[in-house]
Amino acid sequence: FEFTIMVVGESGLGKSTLVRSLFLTNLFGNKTCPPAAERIKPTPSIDATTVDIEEKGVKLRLTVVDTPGFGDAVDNRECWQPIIDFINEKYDQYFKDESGINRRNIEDHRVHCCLYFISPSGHGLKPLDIAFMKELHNLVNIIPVIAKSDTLTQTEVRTLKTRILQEISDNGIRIYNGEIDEEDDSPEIRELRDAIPMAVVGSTTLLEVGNKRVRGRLYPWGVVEIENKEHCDYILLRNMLIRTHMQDLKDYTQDVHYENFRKKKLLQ
Amino acid sequence: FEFTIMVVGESGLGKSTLVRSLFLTNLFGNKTCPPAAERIKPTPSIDATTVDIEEKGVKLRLTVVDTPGFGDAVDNRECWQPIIDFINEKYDQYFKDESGINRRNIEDHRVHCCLYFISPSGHGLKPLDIAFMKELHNLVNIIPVIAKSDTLTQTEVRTLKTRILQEISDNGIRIYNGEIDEEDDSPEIRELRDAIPMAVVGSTTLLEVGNKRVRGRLYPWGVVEIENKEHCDYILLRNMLIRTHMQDLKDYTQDVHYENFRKKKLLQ
Ligand SMILES: Nc1nc2c(ncn2[C@@H]2O[C@H](COP(=O)(O)OP(=O)(O)O)[C@@H](O)[C@H]2O)c(=O)[nH]1
Ligand SMILES: Nc1nc2c(ncn2[C@@H]2O[C@H](COP(=O)(O)OP(=O)(O)O)[C@@H](O)[C@H]2O)c(=O)[nH]1
Repeated sequence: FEFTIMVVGESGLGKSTLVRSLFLTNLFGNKTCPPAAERIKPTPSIDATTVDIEEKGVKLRLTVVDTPGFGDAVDNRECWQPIIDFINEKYDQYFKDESGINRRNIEDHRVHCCLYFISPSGHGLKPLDIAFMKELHNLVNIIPVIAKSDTLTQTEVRTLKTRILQEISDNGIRIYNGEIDEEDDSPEIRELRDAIPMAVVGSTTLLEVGNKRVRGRLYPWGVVEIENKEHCDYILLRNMLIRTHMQDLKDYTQDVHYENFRKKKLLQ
Repeated sequence: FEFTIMVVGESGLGKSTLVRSLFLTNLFGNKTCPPAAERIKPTPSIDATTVDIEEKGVKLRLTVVDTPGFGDAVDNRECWQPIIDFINEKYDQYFKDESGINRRNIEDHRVHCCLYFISPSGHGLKPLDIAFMKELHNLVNIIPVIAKSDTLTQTEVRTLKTRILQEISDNGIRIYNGEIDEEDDSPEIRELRDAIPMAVVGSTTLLEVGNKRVRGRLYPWGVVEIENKEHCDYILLRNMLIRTHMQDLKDYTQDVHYENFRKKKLLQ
């Protein structure tokens, strides 16, 4: 079972921490962040890492695509181009493979899901966020998340979510909306869909709270428990990606995004 | 007694909240933040607001210079130019006034202090931060602060401060170092200087903690008290700006930054 997730967002938004939290694997190695002077002309690039993991007895070949340099420069025009090229390369590869002889054993390296990290600072989406989503919403499933949401009070989270959804709608952007069944959502699916864009906190640090051990962040004023739904939507995101929506993300990629690509390709 | 402070940093880093916290005045009016689509070509601009306030019986004519649009666009090259122009305009104005007839009543509108807000996300300074400080460190007193520092654990604050100071030194940037006396600092001055870059949290919300009322931010996992030195350096910044260093910031502007300007002007 293959699944490819891409993480996109400025440096320092907690992307590698969140990936490690979600999959309890260190897919980013021990990268040290180059000092800012070397990042003055950071070239946006793409790093893909694949691991075999097991989730509830299901073997999963998980590929995480990291996008270092995205949004980090003084001038960020076109910083999404390497991402577009990468996604199209995978569609192209699949297109060649499925018209080849050995199409029974075709490997699916297409990007099934793009987790887009929105800074919790700022009053809503930034111009870069909008530019990115407009370029990519017809190419890949975009799941926007509010990064490092422990920066925000509960009121601020609600305000920011409303604002982000409004700006997404005003700009004609179509994000992945988690609609699995045209009929009624189950309460569980409803809870996930209502939380979008999910406000996430990541951590691989184990802390003692009361008499239980939790993953969280220790502040002088308290402990953020990432698996506490009162504290953030981490659990909802994890359920959506791994339990309830993984197959749908793959189906939608195949039936909608890849079909778009295929049509354009055949018309050329 | 006139004092002008400029606040610089991307939108949403808590600049107006911090100014309101420091001076308990709403110098930013009730600005509503335009939606991101309108900010896609945000023109960096300058807004100066002056209020007369009283601090411990001392009347202070305080001007706060806001810099909306700084760092908010996709392409941020030269976004510091309006700031440089503004500072030079004030030096120019002073230069004309002090060579005029009525020089006894000269008004000092020069920028005495530039509070530069560093995002707590990111692994240190961003390329934009370095570019800005290199352009302005010989023009005005730069006091960098780590914005919204309640995003960071105590360990992360220490790591970030060390990293920022290293990058500042590597890039030959000279920030305002708070050195009032070449001889020994008093313990109070030492504590302020050692805290630079100060990690600040702002708030004008009053909360009940135990049986006292504090200004802070209420999270599900606890309350950040801005005036608690265990929680952030807000009190240290306030002391520095308003109690211990306000005169020195003015003197250094007059004796060093303005003198530089004057020399260049006379040599033209
Ligand atoms: N406040 C907060 N900090 C976080 C969170 N996740 C990670 N961090 C911290 O943010 C910094 C950058 O995280 P990292 O995962 O390396 O960011 P990346 O550059 O996007 O991969 C580290 O100091 C993390 O400990 C979070 O959910 N909340
Ligand atoms: N976590 C955190 N949030 C803050 C802090 N100060 C302000 N905020 C919040 O950040 C948002 C933007 O603040 P604002 O002062 O308008 O930012 P500005 O655009 O830089 O002037 C608001 O929701 C504030 O409540 C802080 O110290 N910590």
